[in-house]
Amino acid sequence: KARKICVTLSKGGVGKTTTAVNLGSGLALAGYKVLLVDTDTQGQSAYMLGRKPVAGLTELLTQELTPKECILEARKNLWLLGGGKSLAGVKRIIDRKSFGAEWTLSEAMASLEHEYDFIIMDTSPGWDQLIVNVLFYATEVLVPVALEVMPLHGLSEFLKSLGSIQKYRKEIQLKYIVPTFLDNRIKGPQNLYAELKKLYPEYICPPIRYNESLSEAPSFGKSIFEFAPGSTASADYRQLVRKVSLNENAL
Amino acid sequence: KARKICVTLSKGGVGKTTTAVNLGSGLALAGYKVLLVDTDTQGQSAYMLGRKPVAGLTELLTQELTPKECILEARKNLWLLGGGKSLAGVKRIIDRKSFGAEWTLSEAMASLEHEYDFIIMDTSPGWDQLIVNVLFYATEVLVPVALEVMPLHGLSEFLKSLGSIQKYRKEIQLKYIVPTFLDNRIKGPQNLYAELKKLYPEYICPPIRYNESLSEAPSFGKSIFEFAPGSTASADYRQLVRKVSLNENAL
Ligand SMILES: Nc1ncnc2c1ncn2[C@@H]1O[C@H](COP(=O)(O)OP(=O)(O)OP(=O)(O)O)[C@@H](O)[C@H]1O
Ligand SMILES: Nc1ncnc2c1ncn2[C@@H]1O[C@H](COP(=O)(O)OP(=O)(O)OP(=O)(O)O)[C@@H](O)[C@H]1O
Ligand SMILES: [Mg+2]
Ligand SMILES: [Mg+2]
Repeated sequence: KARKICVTLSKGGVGKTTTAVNLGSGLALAGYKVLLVDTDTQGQSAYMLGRKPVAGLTELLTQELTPKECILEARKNLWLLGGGKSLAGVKRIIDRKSFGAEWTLSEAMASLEHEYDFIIMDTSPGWDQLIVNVLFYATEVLVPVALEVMPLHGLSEFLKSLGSIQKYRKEIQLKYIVPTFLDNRIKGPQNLYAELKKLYPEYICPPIRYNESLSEAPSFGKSIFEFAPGSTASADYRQLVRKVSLNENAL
Repeated sequence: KARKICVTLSKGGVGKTTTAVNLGSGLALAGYKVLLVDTDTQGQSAYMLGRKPVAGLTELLTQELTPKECILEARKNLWLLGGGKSLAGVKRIIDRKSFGAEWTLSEAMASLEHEYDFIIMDTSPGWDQLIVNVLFYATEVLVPVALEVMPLHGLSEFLKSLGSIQKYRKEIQLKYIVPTFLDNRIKGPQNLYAELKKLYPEYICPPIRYNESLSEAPSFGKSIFEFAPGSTASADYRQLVRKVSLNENAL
C-alpha cells in the first residue's frame, strides 16, 4: 500500500521541490518504487531531474491519455508525473465543478497507486484548488520550512489552513517538519531552529543545511546524490530518507 | 496620474514582498503618496510593516466596505490595502464570473487611484486569477529575481506568461528586473548576474545584495530604512527608489 506524502508549504522558495526531488531520488536509490507527482504549474520537479516530459499530470486529470502515457521513468525505481503550465487549464476545470472538485486528483490516481511504495507530491506555493486536491489525496504532510522569519510566519498560517481541511478529512496528518537553509555561520537561523524544536518536537526532522551544491545540481539535471555524493547536502538528505523510510540502513 | 507598478514573479521566495514593501516605504519617505496593495493570501506586506488590518482588499473587491474603510495609513505617505486568507474566497468568486473576470481589480480600484502617485502591488507566487487581474490593472511590471538557477528558470517561464497577457492588453509592460540575493562571496550568483545583464540590459536594475537585516526587519515590523538605515541593504533599496522614481535626489 503506497505511502502518500505531500511536500508542501504556501510560503515560496523554502525548498519544497528540492526536498521532493531529493527525497524521492533517495528513496528510489534505497530500492523503493517511487512516483514523484508534480502538481505545480512551474513544472520544476522534472527540470531538476533533467527531464522534459511531453505529457504528465494534466493529461492524466483530463483523461486524454492513459496513465502509462503520462508517467515517465526518470531513474531506476523513480517515476515522474510531470507538472507545468498546462495545469493552469486543469485548475480552471476543477474550480468550475459544482461538487466533488476536491476529489479530482484522488479519482485520477486510484488506478495506478498500487504500483508504488511511495507517492511523493510536490506542490506549488500559495493556496489553490490543486493544493486542496493534494490534501484530499495524500495521507502524510511533510513541510519544509526555511529558517527565516517570513517562512515561519507562513508555517503557522499553513497549519491553520491544514486544520480547516482536517475538519473534512481526518486521514491527512502532519508528519514531518523539515528545517531548511540552516546556516551555522549565522545566528538567526540557529535561533529559529531552536525555537522550532521547542514548538514542534514530535515533527522536527534533521535539518537541511545551506549548501551551494543544492542550488547548482538542478542546472545539471541531477539529484544531490548524483551531483555531490560526498557533500553535507547529500548527507542531510540521506538522513531525511532514513527518517521517512523508517529504515536506518537505507542508502 | 498614478503609476501602477506590480512586483511579481511566479517563482517563490525571490523577494517580491520585501521589494514591494521597501520600494513603497522608500517612495513614501521621498515624499510621494503611495498605496501598497497586497494581493496575496499570505498577507505578508502588512506583517512586514507591523500592521494587522481588520479589512483590506477582500472587502474592497466584495464591496462590503467603502475604500476608506479598507485602506489603512501604515506610515506618513504610505497607505496599505491588506491581503490575507480572506482573498481565497474572493478568488473563487472571480473564477466563477462568466465574463469580465480579469477586470475585477481594475473596476474596484478606479474610484480611488487618483489620490496616489504610486500604486505598488505585491503578488502571490504561482499563477492564478488574482495575478491575471493585477496584470490587467497595472501598467509597469517589476520582477525581482533571486540569483539562483531555479528563479532564473522561473523568470523565463513568467516572461512567456506575461507575453500571453500582452496579446490581450498592450498597456502592461515589463519595465524593471531587479536581481536579488546577490552574494559577493559566492561565484554562482555573480555569474548569473552577469548573464542577466547580457540577456536583459534595458531592464536590469542595481542589484539587492544578500543582507541579514532584510530578513530580520520583518520581525520588528519595520522597513529596511527604519531598521538598518546605514546598511548596504538600505543603500541598495534607496538606489531602487531613485531608479523607479526617476529622481536622482530621492532620499
Ligand atoms: N539547502 C539549500 N541550500 C542552498 N540552496 C538551496 C537549498 N534548498 C534549496 N535551494 C535553492 O533555493 C531555491 C528555492 O528552492 P526550491 O525551488 O526547492 O523551493 P520551493 O519551495 O520549491 O519554491 P517554490 O515555492 O517556488 O515552489 C532554489 O534555487 C534551490 O536550488
Ligand atoms: N536581500 C535579501 N537578503 C536576505 N534576506 C532576504 C533578502 N530579500 C528577502 N529576504 C528574505 O528572504 C525571504 C523571502 O523574501 P520574500 O518573502 O520577500 O519573497 P517573496 O518572493 O515575497 O516570497 P513569496 O513567493 O512567498 O511571496 C524572507 O524571509 C525575506 O525576509
Ligand atoms: Mg517548488
Ligand atoms: Mg511575498
